[in-house]
Amino acid sequence: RPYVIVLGNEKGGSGKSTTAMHIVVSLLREGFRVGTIDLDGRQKSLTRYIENRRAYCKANDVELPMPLERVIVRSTARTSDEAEADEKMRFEDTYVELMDQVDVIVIDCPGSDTFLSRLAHTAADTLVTPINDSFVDLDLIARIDPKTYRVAGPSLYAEMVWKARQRRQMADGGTIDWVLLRNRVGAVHAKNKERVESVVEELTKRIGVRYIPGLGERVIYRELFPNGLTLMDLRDEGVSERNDFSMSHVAARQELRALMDGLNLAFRRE
Amino acid sequence: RPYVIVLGNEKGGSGKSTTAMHIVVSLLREGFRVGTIDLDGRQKSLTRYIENRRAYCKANDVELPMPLERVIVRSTARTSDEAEADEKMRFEDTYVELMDQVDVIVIDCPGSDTFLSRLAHTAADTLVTPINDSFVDLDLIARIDPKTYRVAGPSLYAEMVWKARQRRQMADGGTIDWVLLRNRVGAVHAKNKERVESVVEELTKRIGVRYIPGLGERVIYRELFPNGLTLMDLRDEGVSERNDFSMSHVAARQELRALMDGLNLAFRRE
Ligand SMILES: Nc1ncnc2c1ncn2[C@@H]1O[C@H](COP(=O)(O)OP(=O)(O)OP(=O)(O)O)[C@@H](O)[C@H]1O
Ligand SMILES: Nc1ncnc2c1ncn2[C@@H]1O[C@H](COP(=O)(O)OP(=O)(O)OP(=O)(O)O)[C@@H](O)[C@H]1O
Ligand SMILES: [Mg+2]
Ligand SMILES: [Mg+2]
Repeated sequence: RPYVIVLGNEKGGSGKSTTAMHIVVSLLREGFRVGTIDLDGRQKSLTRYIENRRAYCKANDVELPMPLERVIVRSTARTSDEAEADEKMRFEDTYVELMDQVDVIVIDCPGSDTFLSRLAHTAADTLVTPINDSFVDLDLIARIDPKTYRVAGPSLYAEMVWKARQRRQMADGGTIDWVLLRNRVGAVHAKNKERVESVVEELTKRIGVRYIPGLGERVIYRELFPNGLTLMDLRDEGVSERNDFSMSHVAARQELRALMDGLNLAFRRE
Repeated sequence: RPYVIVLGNEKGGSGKSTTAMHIVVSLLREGFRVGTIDLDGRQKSLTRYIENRRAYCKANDVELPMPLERVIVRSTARTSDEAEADEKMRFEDTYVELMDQVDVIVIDCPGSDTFLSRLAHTAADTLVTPINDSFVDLDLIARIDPKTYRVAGPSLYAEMVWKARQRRQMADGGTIDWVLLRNRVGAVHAKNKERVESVVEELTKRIGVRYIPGLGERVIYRELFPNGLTLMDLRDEGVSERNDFSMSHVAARQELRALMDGLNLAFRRE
C-alpha cells in the first residue's frame, strides 16, 4: 500500500503547504508516483499550487512531473454525526482510489483542528510538522516556563498527535514517525532562535518527536507559487533567472536535500 | 458604543494575533480602555499572550496596562443551526458585557472561515488584514494572472469581506474601513516583493481596500510572547537587554507608530 506522509500542524501558516509541495516535487523528480490529498477544501493552497503547475505546463507547452491530486471538501451536512460519516467515507474512498496508482500519498492538513485532519493523522506513516521559530507556534505543541524556557508539558497539538498514535496502534498496530522541522528560520543569530532550538531538543526527549534540518526563510520557497514551480524545477525549465545560481538557491537546494534525507523514508532507500 | 477593530484573514499565520496584541498594547498605553475578543477558542494565541502578560506581572510584582479579555469558544452543539444560534448569542452577550467598560474592542479571528469570524467581520468598524509578502497568501484575496501578475478578480476572502459589508450596510447602514497591511516583510530587495507591492496597489483600486505601512520580519515582534510583553513595554520594564536600542528596535517602534497612524482611528484623533 502507498506510504502516507502527512503535513500537520494546527497552527496556521507554519509552512505545511509549502513543505508539502516541495516534498511532492522532490519525490516526483526521483521517479516516484505521488498522490496528494488536500484536506483544506476551501483554501487548498497545495492544490492551487498544483493547478498553477498544470496551467504553466499548458501555457508553455512543457511537461513537468505531476502528482495525482485530490481535494476533500468539508461536509455541509447539518449535523456533526452526518458530517463526520460523510467525510470519513470520502476520505477512505479517496485513499482507496489512489492506492493502486501511487507509491506515496502526501496529505496536507488545514491550520485548524478538524475531523478530516484527525483522520489523516491516524493514517500517517510519517507526520511532518513544520513550525516557525516562534514561541507563538510552540504554544500549540508544548507549555513553556517563561523563566527557564523549559518544557512544562505537552499542549493541544501534541495531545492530538498522541491520540492519533493511540488510535493507530489500536487499528493496526502501526506507528507514526513524528518529525518536527523548523521553517522560515532567520539567517541572523538571535537569543530567540537559541531558545527555540533548546525547546525543540527538549521536545525530542519528552514527547516522542524527532527533528530534522529545516528550511530557512527564503523568497525562493514562495515566489514560484504563481507558476506552480519549485526551485527543483528551475534548471529543467531553463528558467535561467540570473539568480538561479545565487547562494540562496544553492543553500535552498542543500536544505531540501537535507530535509528529504532527514525524513528517512523507508521506500526511498534502495 | 465602543469602536470595533477586527483582525481578519482566513489565511493562517498571516500575523493577525501578533498585530492584534501590538494594537491592543499601543492603545492601552495611550490610556484607552481596551477589550479583546478571541474567536479562536482552541488556539487562542492573543488570549495566551495576555495570560502570559498577567503571569509576568504577578511573577515580577509589577503593573502593566491590561485589556479586558474574553474568549468565545466554538459551539459543541451537534447541529449547525443550534451551533450558530449558540455562538451568535454568546458573541452578542460578550459584546454587550464589554460595551460600557471599554472604548475599543479588538477582535482576533481564526485562520479559517468560521461563523464567528463572519459575525465579527460584519461588526467591524475597522477590519485589519495582515498578509505575508507572498502569492500563497494573496491567493485567498485575489486571483492573479501568472504572466502579468495583474489582478484577475477577487478570491474567497475578498468575497467574504464584501458579503460582510453588505450585511452591515443592511443592518445599520454602517461601513467597514478595510485595511491591508504587509507583515513579515523581508529586509532584502526581491522581485517577489515588488510584484506583491504592485498587486497590493492594484487591489486598492479594485476591491475597496486601502493599505498602510506594514511590519518587517523582526524577532522582536515574537520573542516577547512568553512574557506577554511587546517592544512598547520594554522601557518601562527596564528590561534593558542591551539591544533595546538596537536599530531593529528603533525601526520596529517606527513601524508600530506608522501602523497606528495608518489605521486612522476616529476615536484616537483629538
Ligand atoms: N521557508 C519559507 N521561506 C519563505 N516563505 C515561506 C517559507 N515557508 C512558508 N513560507 C510562506 O509562509 C506563508 C505560510 O506558509 P504555508 O501557507 O505553506 O503554511 P501553512 O501551514 O500551509 O498555512 P495554513 O495553516 O494556512 O494551511 C506562505 O505565504 C508561504 O509562502
Ligand atoms: N512581523 C513579524 N515578525 C516576526 N515574526 C512574526 C511577525 N508577525 C508574525 N510573526 C510570527 O509569525 C507566526 C504567525 O503569526 P500569528 O500567529 O500572529 O498569525 P495569525 O494570523 O494570528 O495565525 P493563525 O491563522 O494561526 O491565527 C507566529 O509565529 C508569529 O510569532
Ligand atoms: Mg496550508
Ligand atoms: Mg492567530
